[in-house]
Amino acid sequence: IVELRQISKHYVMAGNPIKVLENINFHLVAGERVAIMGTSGSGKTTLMNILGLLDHPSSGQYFLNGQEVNSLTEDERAALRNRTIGFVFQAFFLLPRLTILQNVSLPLHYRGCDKITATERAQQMLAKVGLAPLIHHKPNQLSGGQQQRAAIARALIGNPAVILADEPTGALDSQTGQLIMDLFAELNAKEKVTIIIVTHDPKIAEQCQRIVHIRDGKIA
Amino acid sequence: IVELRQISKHYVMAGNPIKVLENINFHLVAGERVAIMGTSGSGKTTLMNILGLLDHPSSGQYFLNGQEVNSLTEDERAALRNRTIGFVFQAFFLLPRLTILQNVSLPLHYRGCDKITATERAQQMLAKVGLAPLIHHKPNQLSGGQQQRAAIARALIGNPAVILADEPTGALDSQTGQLIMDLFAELNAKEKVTIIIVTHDPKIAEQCQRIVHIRDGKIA
Ligand SMILES: Nc1ncnc2c1ncn2[C@@H]1O[C@H](COP(=O)(O)OP(=O)(O)OP(=O)(O)O)[C@@H](O)[C@H]1O
Ligand SMILES: Nc1ncnc2c1ncn2[C@@H]1O[C@H](COP(=O)(O)OP(=O)(O)OP(=O)(O)O)[C@@H](O)[C@H]1O
Ligand SMILES: [Mg+2]
Ligand SMILES: [Mg+2]
Repeated sequence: IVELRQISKHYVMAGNPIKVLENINFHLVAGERVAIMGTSGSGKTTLMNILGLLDHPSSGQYFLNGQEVNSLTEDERAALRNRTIGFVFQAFFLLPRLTILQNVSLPLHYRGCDKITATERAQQMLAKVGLAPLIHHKPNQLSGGQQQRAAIARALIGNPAVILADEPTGALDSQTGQLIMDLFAELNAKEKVTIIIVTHDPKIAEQCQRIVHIRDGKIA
Repeated sequence: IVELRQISKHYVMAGNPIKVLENINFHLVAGERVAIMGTSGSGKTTLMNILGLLDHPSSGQYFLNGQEVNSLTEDERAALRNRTIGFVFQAFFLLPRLTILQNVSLPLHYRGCDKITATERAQQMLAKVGLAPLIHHKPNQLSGGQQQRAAIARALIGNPAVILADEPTGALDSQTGQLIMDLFAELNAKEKVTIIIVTHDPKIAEQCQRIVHIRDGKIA
């Protein structure tokens, strides 16, 4: 379902190229649960942004569900992303002026879902991550781990085929982190959702079927 | 050096009071290294914000270096905070339009330190956390763990007597996290800096002299 061929990414700063990813080859079949590990700065978030159609590689090809995505228009990429991918960002990116109930309903609004159904499903998803009493809080009225869980709820609400989770338990105690891993495992088992988790935590990585290591922008 | 007596904190939302901290009693002598652990939402960041003079408790007293801080003016609190406390925030709070070299020099500028010395010391501190080649990057040109390390460098640069670190290794792989713990241990041993670390990671907590557990806003 996901295939990267010779993906490379570099930035240019002060005229010098900074290589971040080099010749990444990677493929996953539907329903796989993969962990990506690597030291700080090794390229994990950059890889996730390319997988999530939020960034373009400098070279190489990316096939999502058999479709080469770099040749699509920006609108087609955005539509494909909304339908197929749920992204839990390392920095959460919740909208500060909306309550988390509104934040979590947003992906369904973009699909034209009616307000009542969207709100109901957002409420259910927030309950699943343990945030039921806090649905009317804005992000700055929540703890770090509560914000992270709201970001997870938002990523899951559209029933995506692929979940990209960038350090989804980084701000969580081990008990709450396990709640999230159980939720991912359930989606993986029942609905064959493909899950890619970036993590620094070996206990989280061990719960995946495969672990991929990234070192200096290459798959080790 | 730090004493909290009967500290309580609540918020009011939609007319209802939400109790976050209740009757916290806590004291530390200079040079202690303490870990604070507790589930997501238990009140750790709220406690740290009160300790860091960034927030006022709803009731109770806080003595820092023998001085009761709630009775000081806002200017006096700000001055005391700049002199005494180095805070590593859970959400980093780096200024987005400055390079990390500029971000880390900022506390020294506020003290009237000259630009050359401030820049030199910022460069040294950034080298200590492994960010030497990246000093001219802005925060959005860095990985999550690199931003966290820049925030740590900024907290340490003013030689504070008290370091408050809210999940300082949350975005770091274990090797880089240990680099940071070694740095804290060195400050603790050589300069008697008092260190309070909020963490979800038992391996980090075990490296402290004492572990305090918070549950539902109370010390367990
Ligand atoms: N402005 C606010 N208004 C209402 N409730 C708030 C506000 N800020 C925080 N809270 C609530 O206070 C509680 C404690 O928050 P705090 O950030 O101290 O938790 P924490 O222990 O740091 O959690 P984490 O481990 O997830 O970072 C949470 O339940 C949160 O929802
Ligand atoms: N806009 C940019 N310009 C220049 N360099 C960048 C930019 N964005 C990221 N980088 C660099 O790319 C490298 C990889 O960053 P990335 O965010 O992918 O790391 P990561 O593996 O997710 O790290 P972490 O575990 O700390 O989150 C880093 O060294 C970073 O400094
Ligand atoms: Mg990252
Ligand atoms: Mg917190």
